[in-house]
Parts: sequence; structure tokens; C-alpha cells
Amino acid sequence: KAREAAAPTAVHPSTRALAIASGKGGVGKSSVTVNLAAALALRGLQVGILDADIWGFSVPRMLGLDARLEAKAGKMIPLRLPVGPHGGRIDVVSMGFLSGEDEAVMWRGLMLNRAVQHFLEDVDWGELDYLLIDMPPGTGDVQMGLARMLPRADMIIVTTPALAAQKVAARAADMARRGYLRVAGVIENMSAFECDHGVSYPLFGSGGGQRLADEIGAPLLARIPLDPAVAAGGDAGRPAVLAGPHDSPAGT
Amino acid sequence: KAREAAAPTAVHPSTRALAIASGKGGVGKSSVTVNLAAALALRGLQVGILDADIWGFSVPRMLGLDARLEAKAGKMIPLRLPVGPHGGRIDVVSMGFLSGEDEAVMWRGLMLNRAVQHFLEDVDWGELDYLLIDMPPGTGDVQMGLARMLPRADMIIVTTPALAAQKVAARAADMARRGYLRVAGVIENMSAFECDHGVSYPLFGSGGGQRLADEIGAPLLARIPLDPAVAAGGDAGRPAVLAGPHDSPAGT
Ligand SMILES: Nc1ncnc2c1ncn2[C@@H]1O[C@H](COP(=O)(O)OP(=O)(O)O)[C@@H](O)[C@H]1O
Ligand SMILES: Nc1ncnc2c1ncn2[C@@H]1O[C@H](COP(=O)(O)OP(=O)(O)O)[C@@H](O)[C@H]1O
Repeated sequence: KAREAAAPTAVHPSTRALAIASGKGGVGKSSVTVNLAAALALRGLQVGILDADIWGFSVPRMLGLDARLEAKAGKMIPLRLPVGPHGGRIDVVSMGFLSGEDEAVMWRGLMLNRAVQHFLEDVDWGELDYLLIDMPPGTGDVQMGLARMLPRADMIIVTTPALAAQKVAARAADMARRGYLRVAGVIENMSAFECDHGVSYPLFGSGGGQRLADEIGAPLLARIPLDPAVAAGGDAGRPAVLAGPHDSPAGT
Repeated sequence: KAREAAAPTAVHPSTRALAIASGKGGVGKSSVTVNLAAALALRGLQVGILDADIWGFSVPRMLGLDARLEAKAGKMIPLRLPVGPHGGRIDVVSMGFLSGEDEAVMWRGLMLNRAVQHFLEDVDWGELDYLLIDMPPGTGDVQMGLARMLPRADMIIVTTPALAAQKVAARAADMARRGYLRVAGVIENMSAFECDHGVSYPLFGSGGGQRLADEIGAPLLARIPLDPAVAAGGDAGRPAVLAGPHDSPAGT
């Protein structure tokens, strides 16, 4: 039955789907999505980003993209961003790229799931190596909906070291599993900040990533430090990984 | 008409109502709400917190509170937390304090506005000096609902220095004004971090607070630095302002 539900998406069967989720907002979920996509594209891969954060979309600004989506033969064409010297590319679909009338139709539907379904079924994604789905923060309908529409998607949960973020993220992992989505791992973002003198400051606490990983029985994939370059890159529309070898999520 | 709608709340006419809002999650809205309440209570004031963040409530954990709400004569009784040596107190109502059946009723209603209305009308708040409303992040129904139910409430918008947060916060301010809520000011949180050597690091960028304040024509009330004590206090259930004179929002 799950297979039957998954059949109509336009996502190629060989595309690896990763849902990037979080419990709380502001833990860096969109930053991780965008930098992970950029790191993969730097290796020459074709990476799609489905921005499912319909109300709070940040992916367009973080990639410096701002244009309307074209349509061909009833399918939306993602905005394409070539990356690096090895033929890699990031293809993006986001609420931020819809024209006024399409947006109005969405709002009238007012169902996040319908928007995500629309982005899965009516976009010409082509043969991607990876499709990263930037999930809305929190738990609920969208997680469940995604599990039905793309049951082979793996979920990666982003948290900060704080107990606050870890607690809410554990709920998100729980909800995902009830919908039969596999939680592939945890990424701890905004780990300690290292000042110019080499002193490390755990500004948001410590250990939240490992505690969450242990609690939900999934591997801790990476610990990304608090790095002014990440925030600056996000605001400038140029992901930090493109500027230098900071972030390790490429190791995923 | 607005007066007529506001009539049934149980909030005393002399209570100053402040709605603490944000565009994005994770900018520290709940941390600011809790520390502002604690700072006011330290002066001997009676401060209510209405935790309107129905899905992502953090106020209970940040104050170390975990109990069921009692009811008397059909009104819910807030959980009361005495603060400091001058007779101050924080009274809290949150989704986190409801019993299983009440929660189920709420979920069936599934309307944030109904929950907020319930907390405004059916709680015995008494004669508070201040009522702080911890709003859900983002824009929309709850902001509009609050404007109808408590039209004299002033909104304070919390942002970080990042362009990302500022952009989304401006939308929240816009929505609030369309609902005739006055935006009393902006608080910039997570401003630069100062290391032990006195070097200042603007980890999330700089200027977002002032730019937002200028953009929406409201005063910048405070700039709160990134401070490990704030995150640690939030996780420990003991607001940072109670430990020392860090935060300036008491100046509001
Ligand atoms: N490792 C990091 N170091 C410094 N700033 C970061 C880091 N990760 C994210 N940020 C910044 O934190 C803010 C929130 O990140 P964002 O990706 O928008 O979070 P979310 O998608 O979870 O709401 C943004 O201003 C972003 O640039
Ligand atoms: N000034 C600050 N310095 C350091 N950490 C902070 C500061 N303000 C908030 N935090 C931490 O940042 C995280 C997000 O704060 P929170 O108040 O939950 O945000 P929101 O209510 O906007 O989602 C929490 O772990 C909190 O303890």
C-alpha cells in the first residue's frame, strides 16, 4: 500500500531522498540542508532541494536565488544552480519561487501536505543523485505525509547541544518513526565556538547531539561548530562550504 | 467592536499586556519572555506568563515547573512561582500543565486561537501588574486572534542580528499591525559574544535589531549578548537574570 502511494511522485527511483528535520526552529536545519547540498554538489553530484518549509522558507535567500518557476508540459522546472568545477548542481523548488496566483491557490488549499505533494509530483526533477527535503520545524502532518508519499526517504534530525532542542527533537524522531520513516542520523549544529585564542565556548550547552542520538538509537553524523562564516554565508546567499572546508557534513 | 470582543477576558483592566513575538523560531523569544518576567518579578511585581506556544511550549521547562493546573469555580489556577525578596511572583499557564483529557479537548478543537482564548477567559489571573504572552513563532491566526481578544496588548518583537531573522520578523510586525496591535519595540537577542579576552564575536551577524527597528518604525529596546548563562539557565529551569545582573530587558 505504501508503494502504491509512492508511485506517482516524479522522483527518480535511484535518487537518494534525505528529509532534514528538527524539533525546534532556529537550530540551523535550513543552513545544514543548504550546506550539505553544496558539499555534495562540490563533488560533482546533482542534488535537488525541495523546500517544504512552506511558511518559513529560507532556502532561496541562503542560495541567493530569487526567480519564478517555469513550467513545461505541466511540470514545474526547478531553479538550477551550478556548483564547483566538477559539473555539480543544486536544483531548488520553494514556495518563494511561485507566482502570485500559484501561491494563492496554495493558500486556499492551506494544507502543507498538499504543497509538498505538489512539489513531489508536479516538478520535473530529472535524475538526481540526492533529493534533500527541508522540512518545516516541529512534528506532525508533514512528517506523516512525507512518509506516505516517499516512504524510502531517510530522516536526518538537526539539533543544538542544548537540552531544550534535544527534548523537542526526540519528539520529532518519535513521530517520524510512527509514520515508518527511518531516522538515519543526528546532526548537532551550533556546537562550541572557538575564539581566536583557541578557547572553546559551549554557548548553547553541550552533549545534546550525542544524548539525542543515544535516546533515539541513531548515529551522531556530525558536530558543526558555531561559526560566524555560516551565518554570514546564509545572509549573503552563498553557503559557507563553498568558501572553505569548514563543515564536515559532507562526510555523511 | 474591539472593546466588546475584549470584554470577556479574565485579565484585569489595569494589567499591562505584552505579547512577545518573533518571526523565526529559535531567536530566543521564550528565553526573553521568561527572563523579562523574572526581572520584573525581582522588583516585587506580579507577572503572569500566558504560554501561547501551544505546540512548541518551552516556558515550563525554563522555569522548572511541571504540575497540573487546578481549577476553582470553573477557572484554571496558574502555577505560581515566588521570585526574589520583594514579594514578586510569576504566574504561569501553559499547554504543558494540562491534564490528559483537557489536552485531548484542545487537540480536537485544534485551533490555536481557541486555546489562547481559553487561557485568557478561563484562568483566574487576579490583579497582575504585567501579563506576558509567549506567542508562537511566525505570523498569522494567533496574532490576529490576540488583537481581537486583547486589543490593548503591546507587541515586542524578538530577533537576532542576522538578516535572516530580521526579514521574517518584519513580516510578523506587518501582520500584527494589520490586526491593529501596536508594536512597542524590538529586542535583539544573541548579539555578539564576548570571550574571556574581551574580544567581541558577532556570531550571527550584526545590526539586525536596529535595521528591523528602523524598518518598522519602533524603538530598539535592548541588545542581549550571546551568553552561555542564558542557555544554561533555560536548560536548568532557572532564568539567568535570577543569577546575576546580565540582561538589560529589565530596562523596558
Ligand atoms: N553553525 C552555525 N554557526 C553560526 N550560525 C549558524 C550556524 N548554523 C546556522 N546558523 C545561523 O543561525 C540562524 C538559524 O539558522 P536556520 O538554518 O535558519 O535555522 P532553522 O532552519 O532551523 O530555523 C541563521 O541566522 C543561520 O545563519
Ligand atoms: N542570549 C542568549 N545567549 C545564549 N543562548 C541563548 C540566548 N537566548 C536564547 N538562548 C538559547 O537559544 C535556544 C533558543 O531559545 P528559545 O528561547 O527557545 O527560542 P524561541 O522561543 O525563539 O524558539 C535555547 O537553547 C536558549 O537557551
